[in-house]
Amino acid sequence: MKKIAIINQKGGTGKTTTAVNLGGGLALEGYKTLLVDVDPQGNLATWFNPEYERSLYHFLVEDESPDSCIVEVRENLYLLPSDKTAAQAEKILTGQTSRETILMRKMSEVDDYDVIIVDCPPSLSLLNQNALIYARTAYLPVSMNYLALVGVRNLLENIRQINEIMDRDVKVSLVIPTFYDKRTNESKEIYETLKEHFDGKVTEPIRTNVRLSEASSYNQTIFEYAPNSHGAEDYSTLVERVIENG
Amino acid sequence: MKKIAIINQKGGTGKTTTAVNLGGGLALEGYKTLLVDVDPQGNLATWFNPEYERSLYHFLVEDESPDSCIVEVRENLYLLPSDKTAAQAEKILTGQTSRETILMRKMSEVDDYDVIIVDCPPSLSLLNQNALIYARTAYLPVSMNYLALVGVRNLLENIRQINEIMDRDVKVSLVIPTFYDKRTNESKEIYETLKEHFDGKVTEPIRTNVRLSEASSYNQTIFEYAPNSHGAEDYSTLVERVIENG
Ligand SMILES: Nc1ncnc2c1ncn2[C@@H]1O[C@H](COP(=O)(O)OP(=O)(O)OP(=O)(O)O)[C@@H](O)[C@H]1O
Ligand SMILES: Nc1ncnc2c1ncn2[C@@H]1O[C@H](COP(=O)(O)OP(=O)(O)OP(=O)(O)O)[C@@H](O)[C@H]1O
Ligand SMILES: [Mg+2]
Ligand SMILES: [Mg+2]
Repeated sequence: MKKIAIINQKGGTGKTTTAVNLGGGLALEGYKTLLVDVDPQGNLATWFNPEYERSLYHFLVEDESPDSCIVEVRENLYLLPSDKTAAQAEKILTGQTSRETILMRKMSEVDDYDVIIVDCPPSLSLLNQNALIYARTAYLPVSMNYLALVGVRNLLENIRQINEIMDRDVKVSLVIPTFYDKRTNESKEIYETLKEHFDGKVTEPIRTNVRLSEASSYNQTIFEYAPNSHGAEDYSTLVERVIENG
Repeated sequence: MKKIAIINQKGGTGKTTTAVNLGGGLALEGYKTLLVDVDPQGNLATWFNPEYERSLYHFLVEDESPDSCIVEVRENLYLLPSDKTAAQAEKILTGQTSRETILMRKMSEVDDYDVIIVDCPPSLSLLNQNALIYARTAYLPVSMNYLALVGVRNLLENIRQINEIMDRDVKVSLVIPTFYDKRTNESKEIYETLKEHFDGKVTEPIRTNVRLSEASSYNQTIFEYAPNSHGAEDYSTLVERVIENG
């Protein structure tokens, strides 16, 4: 079972858009996929707009079973949603012992999926630490600008500390260049810088494509909303790479 | 003395870029301007890259004076920087009484500026609450996509709760459309939606312009880096509006 945390504490680098479309693409390829939202902004539930009654809060704090919190959003695609109650969950968990491993412990009984993708908020929060410690594999969507690069350095330091303190082996497995615009030097330079630092882990870029954001307002994946768009093309390429990565 | 919190818990909506260029533009117009960074990512210090020894942590937790924490970055432009020690500050403050008003109390002796701009992180954190309660005036940079609109609703609810609980009169004074791309319907629709909901408070949009992000890697404001760009034009228009607003 493959577990992935989609993480970058810089805001707006395409984490949620990647969770939706990587998850959606894997589901279309027949992989039973669970999306777990650990962001109190609850953008995954906003995106798919499912009916739900229980969320991350009930799962982590009120000890509800995974089945009562997970909803099916597509064939092969499931969601454990989040909303602002997750902020309350984080406050409560902050006071507990072993607070960085609660997600790992609660998720240990969830083993009937092929892939589990955790969508993270833009911060270095307790829930993010839980996501990294649980999944141990991190994918970093990095937007093509200088401030996003700076964020990567902070995140790597955070991961290094987790590995040291928790004796966990959290790895950055893929770096996904997002908002790539081939007309700008900036995109090319940031892309090259990433390739130098993360040799072999940098995926083909996801180009800026308005269809990707439009899809969210129609509650659709890019494959449903605009299957012939650059956005669909680029996320298909990513899906293939993730499947190959094993 | 005008105090402004630049806030939106959605990530990457142009908060920091707005703080830099609104602040930089006001300074050029002769207004003595202080930028206060309450984001542990410390992007304002990254942007201007000044020498500094004391930051928000020392100011809020170790009771250092404002003068020992504020650095001059340009003529008329000053910075109280932040870095990951601010995350530590937030943890410590969480345990204290009156933790939502610490910034307001510490900043009460800072009164020799014309404008103070607080740059906020993408979250609904304690430091953000402090920023809102201190400044009482919020400017919301909103990027032209559906998920950013969803974030606005959450933020307004947060502000409503602060006003109720703290009996503070926090107001959204301006809504700044960012990443505006006139070629897309999405930009036009989101812009129209904002104008319906925030009648009279929506500024002229800031268009997507790569010069704005490039400027950060040269440690410059847009007026220094690319004075003839659309980015400079749009932020000049914003500076004028803010000066008019009084
Ligand atoms: N390649 C792209 N082209 C165009 N729009 C995109 C692209 N990727 C993401 N977007 C849009 O940009 C906005 C920000 O992306 P998204 O919300 O996925 O980032 P995020 O990293 O999850 O943000 P946050 O830090 O707030 O969680 C969204 O409206 C999204 O639909
Ligand atoms: N109008 C614009 N056109 C092009 N690039 C922009 C524009 N506004 C901001 N950017 C760039 O986009 C990135 C995100 O913007 P910025 O960091 O200002 O957003 P933010 O809301 O402060 O993000 P965070 O939520 O992480 O604090 C930065 O690299 C910035 O330089
Ligand atoms: Mg997100
Ligand atoms: Mg910022």
